[in-house]
Amino acid sequence: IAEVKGAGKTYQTGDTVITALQPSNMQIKKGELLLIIGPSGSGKTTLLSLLGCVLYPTQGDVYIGGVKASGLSENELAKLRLQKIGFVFQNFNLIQPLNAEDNVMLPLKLQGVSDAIARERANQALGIVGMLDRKKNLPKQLSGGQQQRVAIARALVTNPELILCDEPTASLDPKSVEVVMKELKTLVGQGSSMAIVTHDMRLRPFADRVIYVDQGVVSDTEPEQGL
Amino acid sequence: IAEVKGAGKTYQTGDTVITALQPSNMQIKKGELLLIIGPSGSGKTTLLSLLGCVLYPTQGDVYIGGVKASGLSENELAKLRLQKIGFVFQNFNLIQPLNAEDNVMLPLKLQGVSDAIARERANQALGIVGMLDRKKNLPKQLSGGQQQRVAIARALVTNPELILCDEPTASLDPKSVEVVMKELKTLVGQGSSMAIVTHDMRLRPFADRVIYVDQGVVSDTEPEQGL
Ligand SMILES: Nc1ncnc2c1ncn2[C@@H]1O[C@H](COP(=O)(O)OP(=O)(O)OP(=O)(O)O)[C@@H](O)[C@H]1O
Ligand SMILES: Nc1ncnc2c1ncn2[C@@H]1O[C@H](COP(=O)(O)OP(=O)(O)OP(=O)(O)O)[C@@H](O)[C@H]1O
Ligand SMILES: [Mg+2]
Ligand SMILES: [Mg+2]
Repeated sequence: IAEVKGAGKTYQTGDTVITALQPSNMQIKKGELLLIIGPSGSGKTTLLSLLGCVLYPTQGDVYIGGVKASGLSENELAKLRLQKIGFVFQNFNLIQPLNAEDNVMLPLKLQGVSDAIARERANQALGIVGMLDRKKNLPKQLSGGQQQRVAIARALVTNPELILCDEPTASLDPKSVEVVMKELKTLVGQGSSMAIVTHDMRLRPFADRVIYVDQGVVSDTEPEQGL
Repeated sequence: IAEVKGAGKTYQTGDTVITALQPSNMQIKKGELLLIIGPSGSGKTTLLSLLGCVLYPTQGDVYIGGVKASGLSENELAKLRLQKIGFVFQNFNLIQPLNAEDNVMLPLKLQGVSDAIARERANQALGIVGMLDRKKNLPKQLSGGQQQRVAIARALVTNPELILCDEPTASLDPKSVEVVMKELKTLVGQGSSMAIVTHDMRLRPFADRVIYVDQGVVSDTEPEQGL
């Protein structure tokens, strides 16, 4: 469903070049829940951003459902993202002037879904993550964990084939983690594929497969020094 | 060192009133490391913001080192905060146009410390959290965990009597957690007091005391349903 081939990312800041990700090969299989684990600054968000078509690779290619995403224009890429991918960002990225309900409705409205249906589906998604009673609140009126749950609802609302989550449980208490992970696992059972970047060992039991990232290198085996 | 007496916080949004925190009594003792645990949306950040003089209580009082903080003007409160308190916010709150080194130097420069000394102490704090090699980078050039470590360095650099941390390890891998917590524990040993809001059970072994917050109520004992 998603694959990177020799994909790497470097940043040029002033006269230094930072390698966020070494050229890497990996893929997400259809219907699997993949965990991506690794130390802080190792390249996890970079890998997820390449898979999510949020970043262009400096080298190599990204394929989503067989389509070579790294060759598409910005507009075509945005369309592919809207149709196929749900993304939970590490810092939530909620649109501040919009309330929780409007934030969750937005991807559907961009797809051309009518207001009434978009509102109904948004309420369903907010209900799943336990945020229905706060749907009229703005992001800054919500706690960290509440904002994270709204961000998760927004990523799920379009029923995307590929769901990419960057530390989706970092601000959540154990009970919320159970609720969210059970829901995500059900979606995978219904055919979605999912990759989750995390430091949270509470998520290991839910995973079908785990890969590790360390200093920009992706591998199937846990690095020597342990995590 | 810090205490709330009958302190509560409510928000009025449209025609509904949300109680973020019921009138509560609690204190942080000198030289202790206190953990504050509770479900998402229960009022942890609100309690910490009252203790950190970032929010005024709707009722009740807050005392910092014997001074009634809830009766001070905005300016006096900002001065008290600068002199006595280091705060690690849940969303880091780094100043985006400033690089990591300048972010960490800022509290010292506001205290009137000379540029040279402020730079030296900032480099020391960045070294402790393993971020010296990235000190010239802007926040958006850093990963989530790297930004969190810069935010921790900024809270420590003025050697405050009271250090308040809101989920300081949410974006950190196990190794970084060890490094950060050992450092925080050393500071407590040297006389600082600390309160840490967290869902991260990795922090329990470092704590001297744990309090629980559930639906706006602060208590010493773990609520029935467990966390
Ligand atoms: N500005 C505001 N306006 C309205 N309600 C607010 C505001 N700020 C916080 N709240 C509400 O107060 C309650 C407590 O929020 P708080 O941020 O203290 O929770 P928390 O325990 O830190 O949660 P988390 O673990 O998710 O960070 C929540 O229901 C939240 O939505
Ligand atoms: N815009 C940028 N400019 C320069 N360097 C960057 C940029 N974005 C990321 N980096 C660097 O690339 C490396 C990988 O970052 P990435 O965000 O992928 O890490 P991560 O594994 O997600 O870490 P964390 O667990 O802390 O979130 C880091 O060293 C980071 O500082
Ligand atoms: Mg990251
Ligand atoms: Mg909070």
